[in-house]
Amino acid sequence: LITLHGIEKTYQMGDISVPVLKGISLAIRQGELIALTGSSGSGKSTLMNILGCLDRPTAGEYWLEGQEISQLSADERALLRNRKLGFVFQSFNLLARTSAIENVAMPLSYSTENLSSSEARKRAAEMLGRVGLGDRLDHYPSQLSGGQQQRVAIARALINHPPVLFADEPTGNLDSRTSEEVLQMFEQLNAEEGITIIMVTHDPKVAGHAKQIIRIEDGLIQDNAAADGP
Amino acid sequence: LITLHGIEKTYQMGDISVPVLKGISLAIRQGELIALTGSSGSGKSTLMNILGCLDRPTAGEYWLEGQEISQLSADERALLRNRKLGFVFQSFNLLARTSAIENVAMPLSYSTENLSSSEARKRAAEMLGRVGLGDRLDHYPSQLSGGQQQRVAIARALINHPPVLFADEPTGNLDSRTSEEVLQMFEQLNAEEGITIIMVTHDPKVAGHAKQIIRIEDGLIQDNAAADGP
Ligand SMILES: Nc1ncnc2c1ncn2[C@@H]1O[C@H](COP(=O)(O)OP(=O)(O)OP(=O)(O)O)[C@@H](O)[C@H]1O
Ligand SMILES: Nc1ncnc2c1ncn2[C@@H]1O[C@H](COP(=O)(O)OP(=O)(O)OP(=O)(O)O)[C@@H](O)[C@H]1O
Ligand SMILES: [Mg+2]
Ligand SMILES: [Mg+2]
Repeated sequence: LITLHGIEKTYQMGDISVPVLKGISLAIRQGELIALTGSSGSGKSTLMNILGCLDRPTAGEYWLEGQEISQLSADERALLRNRKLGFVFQSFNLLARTSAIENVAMPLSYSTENLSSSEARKRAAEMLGRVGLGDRLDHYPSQLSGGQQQRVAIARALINHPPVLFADEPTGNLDSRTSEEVLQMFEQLNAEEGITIIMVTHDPKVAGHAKQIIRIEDGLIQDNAAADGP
Repeated sequence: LITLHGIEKTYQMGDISVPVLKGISLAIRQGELIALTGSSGSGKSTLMNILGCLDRPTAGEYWLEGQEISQLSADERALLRNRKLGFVFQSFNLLARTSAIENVAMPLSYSTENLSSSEARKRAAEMLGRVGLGDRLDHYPSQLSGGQQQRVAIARALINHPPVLFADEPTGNLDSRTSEEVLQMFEQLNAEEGITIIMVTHDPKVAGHAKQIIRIEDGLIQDNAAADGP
C-alpha cells in the first residue's frame, strides 16, 4: 500500500540547515495496525506529515497505491487527502469558530456520497456518540476539555471511513479508560473494515495494541518489528 | 497555603447550565507535590484554572496565603499570577510569533529583579538547556515538535522561580525518558527550593512521583490520599 524509499526532510532556517529525517525506508501493507515510537524531537510528526501528504520530503520517494507521489502539487495532495486519508493531529487543529458537530461533519462535504445536511449532521452526531461526546455536540472547542477536543479530532478523521488513518498521539490527553475505548475502536475498524492505521504514541500500552512497532530516533529507523502481541 | 471550600463552577450556554465543579473542598500545604487525576471531562483543567487564578468560581471560597481571593478583579488576579504562580497549560499557549527563548524570557519582565535584557536572555537560555532545548533557542513554536513546545511552556512557567507551580498534563507529549527528566526536575525543585507543585496527569507513572494523589470524577473529589511512594 505504502512504500517509502530514502525519505529525507531538512528544514532551512536562514543559513542553518536542520536535517530532521535522514533516510527513511519502509513498507506498509493494507490492513496493518502500526505504532510509531521514538523520543521527543526524533521526527515522528514530520514523518507522519509526509505520509499524510501534508508536506513534501526534500529527497526520496513515496509510493502510495502504486503511484509515486512525492512531487505532487499542493492541490493534488489535498485531493488525495480528502479522498483517502484520515489524519488526527498532535494538536487537534479543530476549527475554533465551529461547534464539535460541525467540525466532525466538515469532511463529508468532500465525500462522493453527496449527503443532505441533515444526513451529514446525523452521521456526525453518531460518530461523536461513538467517542463518548453525544452530549457535547454544540460545544465549541474552547468549551471542551483537552481530551474531548482530541476525541472530536478523532471523530472528524474517521467520518469519511478513509482506507488509511494517521493518528499522531491520539490518546495523549486521555485517561486510561477513555484511551482503551479509543484503541478498541481503532482495533475494531482495523479488524472489521480493514482500515490501515498508523499511530504515533509515547505510551507503551498503546504501542502494545499494534501488530507492528517502528521506532525512530534522530531521524532514522532503529527497529521495525512485529509487536509481541497479547 | 491553599484552601478551597465548596468551590463550584457552572458554565452558562444560552439557557442550558453545564455544572462542572460541584463542590470542591481541599487544603494544600506549602511544599507539597500533588497529582490530580480523573477521567477526561471530569473537571481537572477547570479546577486548575481556578487554583491558578485564571478563572473565578461560581460559588465557594479560595484562600491563598490567608487571603480570600475568589472575588478578585481580573487585574488583581493577573498581578497575583505574575508574582506567585507558574502555570503550564494543557495546550501550551506559547506566543506563536516569538521564539522559544523569547517566550521563556517573557515572565522576567514582571519580576521585581529588573534584569537587563542580556541577563534575561542568559537565564532563559539556561532554563531551556535544563529541559534539553539548548539547541532550539531561536525556533518558533511552529518549528518545534509537540514535546518541545511542551518543554518551552514548562521552562516559561519556572523562569521566575514561583513558589507555586500548576502543571496541566506536563508530560502528555513526552516520551518516557524525557518525561522522567522533567519529573526529576520537578522533584528537585520541590525538595531543594520548596516549590509547591500541583500537576494534572493521566499517567499513573507520573502520579507515582507525587506525595499525594487527588482523584476527581464528575466535578467532585473521590479520593484524596497520600501516594504509596517508592
Ligand atoms: N467554556 C465552557 N463552556 C461549557 N462547558 C465547558 C467549558 N469549558 C469546559 N467545559 C466542560 O467542562 C467539563 C470539564 O472540562 P475540563 O477541561 O475541566 O476537563 P478535564 O478534566 O481537564 O479533562 P481532560 O482530561 O480531557 O483534559 C467538560 O465536560 C467540558 O465540556
Ligand atoms: N518548521 C521547522 N523548522 C525547523 N525545525 C523544525 C520544524 N519543524 C520541526 N522541526 C524540528 O524537527 C525535529 C522533529 O520534529 P517532530 O515534530 O517530527 O518531532 P516528534 O518526533 O513528533 O516529537 P514529539 O514526540 O515531541 O512530538 C524537532 O527537533 C524540531 O525542532
Ligand atoms: Mg510530534
Ligand atoms: Mg484538561
